[in-house]
Amino acid sequence: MKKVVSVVNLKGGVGKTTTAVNLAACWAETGKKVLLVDMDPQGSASISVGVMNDGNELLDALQRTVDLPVVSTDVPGLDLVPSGIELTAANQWYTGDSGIGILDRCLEQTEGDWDYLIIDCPPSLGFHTMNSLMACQHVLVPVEASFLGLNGLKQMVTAIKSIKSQNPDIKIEAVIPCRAHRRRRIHWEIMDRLKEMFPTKVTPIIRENVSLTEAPGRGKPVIFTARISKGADDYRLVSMWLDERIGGI
Amino acid sequence: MKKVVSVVNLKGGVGKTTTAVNLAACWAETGKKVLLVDMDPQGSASISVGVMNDGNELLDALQRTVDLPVVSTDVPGLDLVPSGIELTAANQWYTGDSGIGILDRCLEQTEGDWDYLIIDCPPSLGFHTMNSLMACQHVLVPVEASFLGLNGLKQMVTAIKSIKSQNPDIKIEAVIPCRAHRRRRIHWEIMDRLKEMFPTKVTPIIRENVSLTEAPGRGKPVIFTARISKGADDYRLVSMWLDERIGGI
Ligand SMILES: Nc1ncnc2c1ncn2[C@@H]1O[C@H](COP(=O)(O)OP(=O)(O)OP(=O)(O)O)[C@@H](O)[C@H]1O
Ligand SMILES: Nc1ncnc2c1ncn2[C@@H]1O[C@H](COP(=O)(O)OP(=O)(O)OP(=O)(O)O)[C@@H](O)[C@H]1O
Ligand SMILES: [Mg+2]
Ligand SMILES: [Mg+2]
Repeated sequence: MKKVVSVVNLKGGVGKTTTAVNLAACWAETGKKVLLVDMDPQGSASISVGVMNDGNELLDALQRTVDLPVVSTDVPGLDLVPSGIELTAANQWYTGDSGIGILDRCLEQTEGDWDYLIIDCPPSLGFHTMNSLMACQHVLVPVEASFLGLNGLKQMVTAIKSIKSQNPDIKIEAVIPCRAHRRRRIHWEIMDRLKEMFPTKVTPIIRENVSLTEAPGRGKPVIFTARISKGADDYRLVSMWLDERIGGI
Repeated sequence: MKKVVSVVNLKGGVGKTTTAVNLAACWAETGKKVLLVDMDPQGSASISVGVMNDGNELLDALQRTVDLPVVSTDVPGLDLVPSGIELTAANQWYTGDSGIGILDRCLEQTEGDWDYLIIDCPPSLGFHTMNSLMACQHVLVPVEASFLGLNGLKQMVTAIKSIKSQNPDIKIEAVIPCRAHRRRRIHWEIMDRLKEMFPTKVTPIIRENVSLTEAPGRGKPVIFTARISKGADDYRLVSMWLDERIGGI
């Protein structure tokens, strides 16, 4: 039974892509088969696994509501649905509630025996994020410890609650503190707030670590570019924390 | 002759809002009259100057193409067009090229004797950013020193070039290195690339400084929350650098 995971946050630059890519790689490292779905016209997730793409194939597949284009990557066990700037056009298909079931139908027709499907979303509540929320059971929300970050999280919770009537399976699985600076007082203030708002769902933190900034430039996840680094350690720990809860293994 | 400035980057979390808010405050501090226009449904710029708003008034003004709602702020000389989550609906009015002249027409009808109008945009190339690009003469692009950040910058340049046929006055005034970590090698690598791509347009850097993360939570720009801080110093310097080039004074 394939598990579909969305990585969402309308707030920009909080670590959605870094999280989607590195969780996918960590799960693949333990022998899981993973499909990373890049739903961002910026194509950051694709670039982070070494794939440049204009997004035309994905746009076309969504338009015709057929199976999605899948490519393999250099990471054993990790496949990718690549994206690129042409996917921007899909924004025009989203008018109110119509058009948010398209990705779900496409995924149903996409053949593959993956254990996890993980969808990277852009920083907005438009077509791409809403489709991802409709298609998944498990939602991960990376957050950055800042006041503006907290504001984005509240808007995210509202959006997820409003979609529950159309996708009853949806559930906020975890809030992932990313780009954490533990020496800052604001880090601890925000961590207290997160634990209040989501008592059992705050994962171990992902520290700000330059190995995570550098990895995309090398087209590989951090467990390959910097095997022994805080970035690799932190994402491995969070991937296991999540696997216990989602994978039920 | 009022000067309209857009702060844009489809890449999330690079410091657009922090830059728009703090440049506006620094200019106001020198006696300029400034209008800060919040074009982001997340309302980050509004929050950063202490204003909570649902975005309905702005949405309505854009829909009817009339003068924009303007409020004063606690900062002398600084006014605000507030935004909020309801502004998301405007995304549906953007289909290809139609609907991108709306903000420009609204600004023409908005009475006020501001020296600078500075528009904060969301992390996307949709309705809000395209309207801002159509309405301005001067474009500021905050960038974060990372590979994914560089990729976003290239997509931004393409978008700005494509709009020049419809807005011949538009010009990339400056690229602003934000959230800079000078100890990182990747910082210097990216700075070299920026100076190659934009020889005369790279501003002094804005360093990563926790005073900038904390200021929005206090509803005031950093020159009020942390007068003597790297955050305040850096934005004052960049505001003067820009004022010489845009203000011509
Ligand atoms: N823990 C970390 N340590 C260091 N750098 C990080 C970390 N997490 C993310 N980054 C870097 O910060 C930037 C933003 O991260 P990322 O692109 O993953 O966020 P995002 O939420 O996907 O952004 P967007 O909203 O634009 O999609 C990237 O350049 C990334 O390489
Ligand atoms: N130089 C800096 N030092 C420390 N923190 C910063 C700095 N610049 C921005 N921040 C913080 O980083 C986060 C992202 O900044 P900001 O919201 O200004 O970026 P943005 O590009 O407007 O994001 P979005 O794409 O979501 O609109 C915020 O929490 C902000 O307070
Ligand atoms: Mg991303
Ligand atoms: Mg912003």
